[in-house]
Formats: sequence, structure tokens, C-alpha cells
Amino acid sequence: RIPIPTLTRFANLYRVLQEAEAEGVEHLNSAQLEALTSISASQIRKDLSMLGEMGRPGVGYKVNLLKKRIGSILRVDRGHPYALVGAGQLGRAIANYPGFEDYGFKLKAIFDSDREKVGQIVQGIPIESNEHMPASLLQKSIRIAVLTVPRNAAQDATDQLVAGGVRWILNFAPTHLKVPDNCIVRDVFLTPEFAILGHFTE
Amino acid sequence: RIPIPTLTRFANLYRVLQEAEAEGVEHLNSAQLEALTSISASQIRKDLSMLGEMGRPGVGYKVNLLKKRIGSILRVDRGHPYALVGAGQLGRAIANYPGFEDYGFKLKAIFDSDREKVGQIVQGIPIESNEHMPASLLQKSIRIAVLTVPRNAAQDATDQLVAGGVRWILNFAPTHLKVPDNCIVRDVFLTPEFAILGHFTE
Ligand SMILES: NC(=O)c1ccc[n+]([C@@H]2O[C@H](COP(=O)([O-])OP(=O)(O)OC[C@H]3O[C@@H](n4cnc5c(N)ncnc54)[C@H](O)[C@@H]3O)[C@@H](O)[C@H]2O)c1
Ligand SMILES: NC(=O)c1ccc[n+]([C@@H]2O[C@H](COP(=O)([O-])OP(=O)(O)OC[C@H]3O[C@@H](n4cnc5c(N)ncnc54)[C@H](O)[C@@H]3O)[C@@H](O)[C@H]2O)c1
Repeated sequence: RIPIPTLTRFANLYRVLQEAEAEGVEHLNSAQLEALTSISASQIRKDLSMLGEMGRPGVGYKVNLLKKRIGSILRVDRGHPYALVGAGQLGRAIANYPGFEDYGFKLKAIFDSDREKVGQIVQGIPIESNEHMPASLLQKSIRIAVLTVPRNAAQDATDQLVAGGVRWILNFAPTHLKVPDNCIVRDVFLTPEFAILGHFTE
Repeated sequence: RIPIPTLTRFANLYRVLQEAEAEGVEHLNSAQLEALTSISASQIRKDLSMLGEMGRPGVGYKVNLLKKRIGSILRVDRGHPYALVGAGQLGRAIANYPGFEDYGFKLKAIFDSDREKVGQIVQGIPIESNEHMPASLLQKSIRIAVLTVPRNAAQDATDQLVAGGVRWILNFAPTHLKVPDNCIVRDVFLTPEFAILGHFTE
């Protein structure tokens, strides 16, 4: 198992390698990678040597090979079908964002509790009522969900997701979710990012 | 200076204390705080003792006092006027989200390069053209910006922000921004969160 902080660094390296490959760059050394990611060059060398990738002195790492190598760790080649729960402001921004497909994520179902939203089409996918969520998730074999419902609806929606076979949840609602041990929740809280900035503004 | 990881924990504690105060809870001990934030109880005790907050044995910490104490560190009582650059999917979700005001953040200006968006009103604020950005920022004395423009427009928009006197940038565009030393950029990358989940889905 690769620790989560290392995976986060790999995900950022992958983004930079993708960009470099698109621009026709063939090699990048750890100092250049540091300038592009703000991960220290020594940390990058350490992480990559863990993969057996040493780079050539004076030349650096081969961009397309390194990208493939990290991509396979992140399993970008696999399709990761996911469900979106809560088709509000943030949910729609995520549904309409093409960037997640670069990592293999493909939106397959959208759920909302608002009668008026049910039946609307987003990215070619009809919004379903949250009442049928467990059955629909099981039928589509969806194991990953992105949760963008209000805080007070989050635990209830999570219980439905778990009942529907979901095992990985990306949670944007500012609350701590209780899930069974075989379930991984990743909290993505945006508000603390603002709060930190507030501290610095003398 | 309080280190950023500690500030992040304080921001999460603040959210939980706000919720507890709204529900009429008077005391919380470190074990209860751990269950609500997934920060370890020992880390919470360590962080709070740094503030001189020890809690009473068998009773815990007084919720409203602790909230005030952490709120003053995060300077939530100060108004933090900010500008939003890029009124697209994510930008509008952020502009329309009431949660940031709890930390003192108040949207004061919105900029976009799309002629069709200029003049539209979001949260009572007219979208201005990015062409007048530096002058408008200086006139409104705005020092904080949230950047939600596409990756390839991000560095250029950042240079305009710095020219307009902005010193703190919350960056959502997946790229590393170059800024002068007196400027703080906080990257909020959402894509790596998906990538990490991808690794776990066996
Ligand atoms: N918008 C932001 O920038 C932002 C920032 C930080 C945190 N968040 C968090 O992200 C979440 C979504 O925020 P938003 O701004 O998109 O809110 P929103 O109100 O625009 O959208 C929430 C959606 O969830 C739906 N919903 C409510 N209960 C549901 C349930 N049980 N099952 C399915 N759908 C349900 C609503 O009908 C609505 O469409 C919230 O928890 C919010 O605190 C948002
Ligand atoms: N939507 C998401 O869920 C999501 C997820 C991860 C990352 N991001 C990143 O967040 C940023 C915004 O994403 P989005 O989905 O809102 O994109 P979007 O295309 O919907 O919005 C971008 C907005 O920026 C404006 N713009 C372009 N150049 C500008 C400039 N120089 N000055 C001012 N405005 C300018 C455009 O007119 C548009 O309104 C992107 O960098 C994207 O990679 C978004």
C-alpha cells in the first residue's frame, strides 16, 4: 500500500507529466519537476526511486515512460465509474468538468432529492431521485460516489450509498461521515482553505 | 506564526464547534472532538494546550469559549473582502456558497474575460471585464483573490492580480503559479483527490 501523501504527490506529478508530454517535452529532471509542482526535488527523487525510477544524470526522467509508470499506480487506465449525489452548484461544476476523465473517472449516475431536478439531463445522464439510489447503484455496479449534498443530508445519503454497494466516497459536505470499515471516505473541505488565508491577512 | 497543518486542524475544529454551539452543546472532550473531526484526541490536546486551553478533566472544553478563541486565531471577526476571477462552473458555485462568510470572507468583485458574462449580476455583484482588473482591485483595496480560470489563463490572471495589489490567492487551476515573495498562493487541487481514490479501487 502506498501512503496517501505519496499518492497525492504522484497525482500532482502525473498532471505535470501530462502537460509536458502534450507540449512535446522529452525529459524533465527533479529540479524542473520541483519548479512545476512545488514538491521538493529531494522528495521527488525519493518517491521515484521507490518505483525503481532513477532518471539519467544530466538528462533527467523520460517524461512519457514516467507518466505511464505513475498512471499505472493511479490505475488511470481502468475505468472508474462513479455516481454524483447532489446536483446543486458544486455537484454540477464537478459533473461538467472534463478533467476527471484523465484519471479514468466516468460519471455514470446522478441523484438528487429535489423533485424539480429529477429528470433533468446533465452530461447526457438523467438525474434520478435519491429514493431509488441503492437499487440503481447496485444495478449499475457503481462503487465510487462524489457527495455534494448539504451537511445535514450527508449522513443519510451516505447510508444509502453504502446500502447500494458504494465503497469509496469523495465527500464535500463539511461533516464527518460514519461508514463501515470496508468503506473509504476522503473529505475534501474547501472552507478551511479560506480560513487559513484569513489567518495570514494581517 | 502558526504552521499551516495546525491552522487546517483549527479550521476543522472551528466548524465542529460552530455546529455544536448551534445545537446547544456546552462541553466537548478531546475524544468527542476526535469523533467529529477525525483528528486524533492526542493531537487535539496538544494543539489546544499550545493556546493555553486545557479543558477540565471529566468535563472537557467549553464550546463557546473555545470557538471564540480559535475564531480569533483565524481572524473570522475581521472582514476579508475578496475577488473571484473566472465566473464559470466552479467560480459561480463558490460565489453562491454562503459558508465562507462564517470565516469572515465577503465577495466584493468578480472578473471574467468572456464578453457575454460581463455585466451579469451574481450575489448582487456585477461581473467586470478582466481588462480593468488591476485598477478595480486597487480602487476597492482587495488583497485576496480566488482563482477559478482555466489552467492556461491562470498565470496571466495571476500577474494581473499581483499588479492590482492582491497578496493572497486561493488557486483552483491545476498549475503551479509564480508570484513575488510577498504573495501567498494556496493551491486547492480537486483532481488529485479523485486520482487517490482510483488507486484504492482494486
Ligand atoms: N459551493 C461551494 O463552493 C461549496 C464550498 C464548500 C463546501 N460546499 C459543500 O458542498 C455541498 C454542496 O454545496 P452546494 O453549494 O452545491 O449546495 P446546493 O444547495 O447548491 O446543492 C445541494 C444539492 O443537494 C441536493 N440534496 C439535498 N439533500 C439530498 C439528498 N438526501 N440526496 C440527494 N440530493 C440531495 C439538493 O437538492 C441540491 O441540489 C454542501 O455540503 C456544501 O456545504 C460547497
Ligand atoms: N469544475 C470543477 O469541478 C473543477 C475541478 C477541478 C479543477 N477545476 C479547475 O478550476 C478552474 C475553473 O474550472 P471551471 O470548471 O469553472 O471552468 P469554466 O470553463 O466553467 O470557467 C472558467 C471561467 O474563466 C473565465 N476566464 C478564462 N480566462 C480568463 C481570464 N484571463 N480572466 C478572467 N476570467 C477568465 C472563462 O470565461 C470562464 O467563465 C479550471 O482551472 C479547472 O481546471 C475545476
